[in-house]
Amino acid sequence: MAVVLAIANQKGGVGKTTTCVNLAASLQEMKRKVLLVDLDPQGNATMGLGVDKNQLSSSIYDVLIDGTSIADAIVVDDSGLDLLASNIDLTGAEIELIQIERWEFRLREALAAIKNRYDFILIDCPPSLGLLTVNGLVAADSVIVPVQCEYYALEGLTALMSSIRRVVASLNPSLAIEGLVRTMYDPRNSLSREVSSQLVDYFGDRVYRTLIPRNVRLAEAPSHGVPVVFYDKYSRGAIAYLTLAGEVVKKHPQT
Amino acid sequence: MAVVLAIANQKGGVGKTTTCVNLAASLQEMKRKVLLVDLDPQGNATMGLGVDKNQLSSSIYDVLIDGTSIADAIVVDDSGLDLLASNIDLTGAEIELIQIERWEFRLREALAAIKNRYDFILIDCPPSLGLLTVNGLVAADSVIVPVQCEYYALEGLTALMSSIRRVVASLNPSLAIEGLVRTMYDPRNSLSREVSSQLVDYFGDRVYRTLIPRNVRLAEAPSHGVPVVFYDKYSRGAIAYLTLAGEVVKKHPQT
Ligand SMILES: Nc1ncnc2c1ncn2[C@@H]1O[C@H](COP(=O)(O)OP(=O)(O)OP(=O)(O)O)[C@@H](O)[C@H]1O
Ligand SMILES: Nc1ncnc2c1ncn2[C@@H]1O[C@H](COP(=O)(O)OP(=O)(O)OP(=O)(O)O)[C@@H](O)[C@H]1O
Ligand SMILES: [Mg+2]
Ligand SMILES: [Mg+2]
Repeated sequence: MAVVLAIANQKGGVGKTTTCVNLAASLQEMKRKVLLVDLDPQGNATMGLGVDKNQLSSSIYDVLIDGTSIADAIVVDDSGLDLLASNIDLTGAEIELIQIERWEFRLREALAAIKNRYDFILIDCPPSLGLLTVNGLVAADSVIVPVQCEYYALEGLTALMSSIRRVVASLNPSLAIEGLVRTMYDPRNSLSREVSSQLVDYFGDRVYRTLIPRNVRLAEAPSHGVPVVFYDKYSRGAIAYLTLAGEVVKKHPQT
Repeated sequence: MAVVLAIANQKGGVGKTTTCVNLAASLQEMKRKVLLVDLDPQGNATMGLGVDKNQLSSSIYDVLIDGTSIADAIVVDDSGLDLLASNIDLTGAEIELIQIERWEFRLREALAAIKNRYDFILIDCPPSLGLLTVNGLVAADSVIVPVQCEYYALEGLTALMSSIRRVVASLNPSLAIEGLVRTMYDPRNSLSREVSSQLVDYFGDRVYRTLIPRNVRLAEAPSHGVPVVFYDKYSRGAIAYLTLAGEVVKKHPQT
């Protein structure tokens, strides 16, 4: 039975999509069966996997709003990953979702039908705490929080944690924090080091040991439509995400 | 009469807030009267100016949803900038806004009352193309688009431009592109250079000549609650935003 992980942080540009795409590909390298769900209207995870978001026959919008069967909407990308793709249609979904009965459970209920086919399902959330992210948190077993080691990203964690607590209290009582992953880390930069030590002080061993370094290969790979492990498997970025996948799998030995 | 500039890009983490705060402070250094409007529920511009978003007596939420007078909601920060502050209350505003008659014009109508007191009004938009950003685009005379020179940020411009075109067609016919500003630019990085030349090829002289370099002082300043020109006025980041302010003022000689 799949472990469902939401990759969430309302702060923009902290590495949610990069973590989702590269962790999914790394888990697959470890012979796990993985589904990636793109819940962001930007469709970055979709494009990052080489799937053209403007040529989709169906997308997550159809699944959430029209109740299209999720099995019909899943595509397989070039690297063999299963993907529930997204595009700009999802921008208007928030206003439409709110009019649907039990809108918070739409993604959770859709995933229930295919959960047994995967070891992991990773959900890439948009940079907001609105209805789409709530849908992702309700569907998830736990949350991975990418954190860029800078002031605004650290400061935003308070709001994210209280959002998660609200979802736990009313919609998904078993939702847990899977871990916080430090992204774009630069050890030469005292701000990075300072924020990192504040994270570890506050969150303890919920902070992954793996530090994702700033590595230009991670920024180049999406323009080639492949995860970094297929673009440059010897790069520090690829090695970091493979290491992170090792930590994730260790926490879920049954998968 | 104030020039109203929306700082918008749905891609997260491209430097919208950093541009808004530091351009506002730089315009003030040039003796222009400036109001900064924080339209992002994250409240980053508010915190970046040293104003505690959790201690506000009133915020932009009250102005947009309850019709509180904007003059009553404006605070003055430590550096003398006028600020219409924001906080997490704004997260739920999108669902409430949609139920208000002419919701698209709420910010535009609120700003009309105080526009004559300023030379420039800068609006920091959230990382989305939803109702809040639409409100910002309808309120604005033109849009400044911060662009990080990387793949996802470049790819997202198509969606942003079509959103702007839709607002021009139906809600704000005189809305123009003020300019695109390249942020976190690293000349040693071939991806940065490549994306930058694609921007200039496509957008021509709508791309500001000023390149904002990656400069850690820009990331450190917000943790001290001040714009970079007050934190380290000799830094490359401070000089870049003062130069950008010069370009902006040149386009609006009457201010
Ligand atoms: N470790 C890294 N090293 C270098 N570049 C990175 C790294 N992680 C991410 N990037 C780049 O930084 C930018 C932001 O990352 P990404 O888009 O994954 O963040 P996000 O949190 O998903 O953004 P959004 O909030 O818009 O969804 C992208 O251009 C990405 O390629
Ligand atoms: N030129 C720069 N050099 C170094 N760091 C920068 C620069 N510009 C912005 N930053 C840092 O990068 C991060 C992202 O910038 P910022 O928060 O301004 O982007 P944003 O587009 O407003 O993000 P969001 O989409 O979350 O609103 C912040 O931590 C900021 O301090
Ligand atoms: Mg993303
Ligand atoms: Mg911002």
